[in-house]
Amino acid sequence: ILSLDKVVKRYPMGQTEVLALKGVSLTVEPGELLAFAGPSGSGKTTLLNIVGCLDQASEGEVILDGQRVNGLSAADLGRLRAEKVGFVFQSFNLIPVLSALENVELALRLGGQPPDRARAEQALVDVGLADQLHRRPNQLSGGQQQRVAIARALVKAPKLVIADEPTANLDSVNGAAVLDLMRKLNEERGATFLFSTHDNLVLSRVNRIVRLRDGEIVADERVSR
Amino acid sequence: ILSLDKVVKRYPMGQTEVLALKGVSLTVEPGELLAFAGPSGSGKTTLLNIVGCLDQASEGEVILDGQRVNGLSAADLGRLRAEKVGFVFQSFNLIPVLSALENVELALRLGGQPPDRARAEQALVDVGLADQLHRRPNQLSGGQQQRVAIARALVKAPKLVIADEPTANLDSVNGAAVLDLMRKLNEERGATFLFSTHDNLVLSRVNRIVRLRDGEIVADERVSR
Ligand SMILES: Nc1ncnc2c1ncn2[C@@H]1O[C@H](COP(=O)(O)OP(=O)(O)OP(=O)(O)O)[C@@H](O)[C@H]1O
Ligand SMILES: Nc1ncnc2c1ncn2[C@@H]1O[C@H](COP(=O)(O)OP(=O)(O)OP(=O)(O)O)[C@@H](O)[C@H]1O
Ligand SMILES: [Mg+2]
Ligand SMILES: [Mg+2]
Repeated sequence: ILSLDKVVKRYPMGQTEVLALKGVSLTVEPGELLAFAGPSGSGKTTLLNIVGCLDQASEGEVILDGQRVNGLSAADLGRLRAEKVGFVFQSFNLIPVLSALENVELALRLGGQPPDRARAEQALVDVGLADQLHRRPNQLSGGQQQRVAIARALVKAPKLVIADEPTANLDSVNGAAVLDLMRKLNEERGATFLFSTHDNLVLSRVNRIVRLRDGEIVADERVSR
Repeated sequence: ILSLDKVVKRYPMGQTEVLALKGVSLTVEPGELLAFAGPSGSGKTTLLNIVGCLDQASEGEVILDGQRVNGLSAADLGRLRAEKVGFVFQSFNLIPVLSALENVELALRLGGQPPDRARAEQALVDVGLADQLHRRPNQLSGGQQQRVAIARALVKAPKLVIADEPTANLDSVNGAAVLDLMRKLNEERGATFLFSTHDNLVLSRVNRIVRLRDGEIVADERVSR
């Protein structure tokens, strides 16, 4: 479902530049549950943004579900992302003027699917927010906002879900419930999950761990459960 | 340094209201390292915002460093906060157009202290960001932004530091380094620390754990280290 070949990412910084990814090559099979681990600043978010069609690589090849991604226009990248990828941002990125339910419904509409209130409601119930459907993001706690962002990514039943620190603001009970939900989607629909995380709970529930350090892959462990 | 008596917090929600805190009473001695734990949505951020003079309680008494806080004007609350409290927000709240160094320098100026570039620089070096001084928040990773927010709270050497999930976006190495820094300030200057957290690393490093559930204190354990 995903193939990366010598992916490099440079950020302009005044006269010089920051080399966030130094040549990352990786192949992911459909249905994998894969976590990227590594210190703060090691390149996890940068890599997930490129794989999730949110940002372009500076060099190298990115192939998503058989389609070459590097070099696409911003409009094509956006269409590909809305149809094929469910994304949970590290900073949630919820729309402030919309309620939790409206935020989730919007994801269905942007993904080219008919808005379906019952389906959006069920996605929020699945993450434990049945009582907070009509709240706006600033009326929710940090962990509740994160769970809205997760429901929004999962409601489209995408083939590929990318989640950047999905349990960072959750207690272990809510964290485990979210991971159970993701494993269920993985087993029932064969969805592929790519996480970034510092959380040992997440690392104990995936079947592959790729470790990054200073923009390079330093380990790649398959784990049997 | 802090005394809460039957603190209640209600949020207006259409026709009804949400009862986020249902009557919380608590006394904190100077120099304590105290963590609030509890499920997502249990009231941790609401409590820290009231203690940190960012929000007003609906009922009850809040006394900070001998001064009654409830009923103060927004201007007086702001002055009290800038002088006495260092605050690390769950969502960082960095100023996007300022660099990491400028964000930290601003905290000194707002706290009524002379801007001191060397002191601001040292605070960023202490959290491992010596190479990122001149970056703006959108040029930093999630964990790096969180460490700027921590440096900004600590640079004023406040009597009371309030940190809402200070290690949520950090790997264990950076997390431990931040906690070591806070313990050092606690032991050398007698600063009081109030955290909220889901992180067992933090819970293993404090000397008191107060557990919240649905807006009430359900446990209060002193732990000797
Ligand atoms: N502005 C608001 N309007 C209505 N309800 C609110 C508002 N802010 C918070 N709440 C509610 O108050 C309760 C407590 O929220 P709080 O942010 O204190 O939780 P928390 O313990 O910090 O959770 P987390 O671990 O998810 O950050 C939650 O149920 C939340 O939905
Ligand atoms: N827009 C940018 N401009 C310059 N440098 C950047 C930019 N965005 C990220 N970086 C740098 O690229 C490196 C990788 O950042 P990235 O956000 O991918 O890290 P991360 O592994 O997700 O870290 P964390 O665990 O803290 O979220 C960091 O050193 C960061 O400072
Ligand atoms: Mg990141
Ligand atoms: Mg909170």
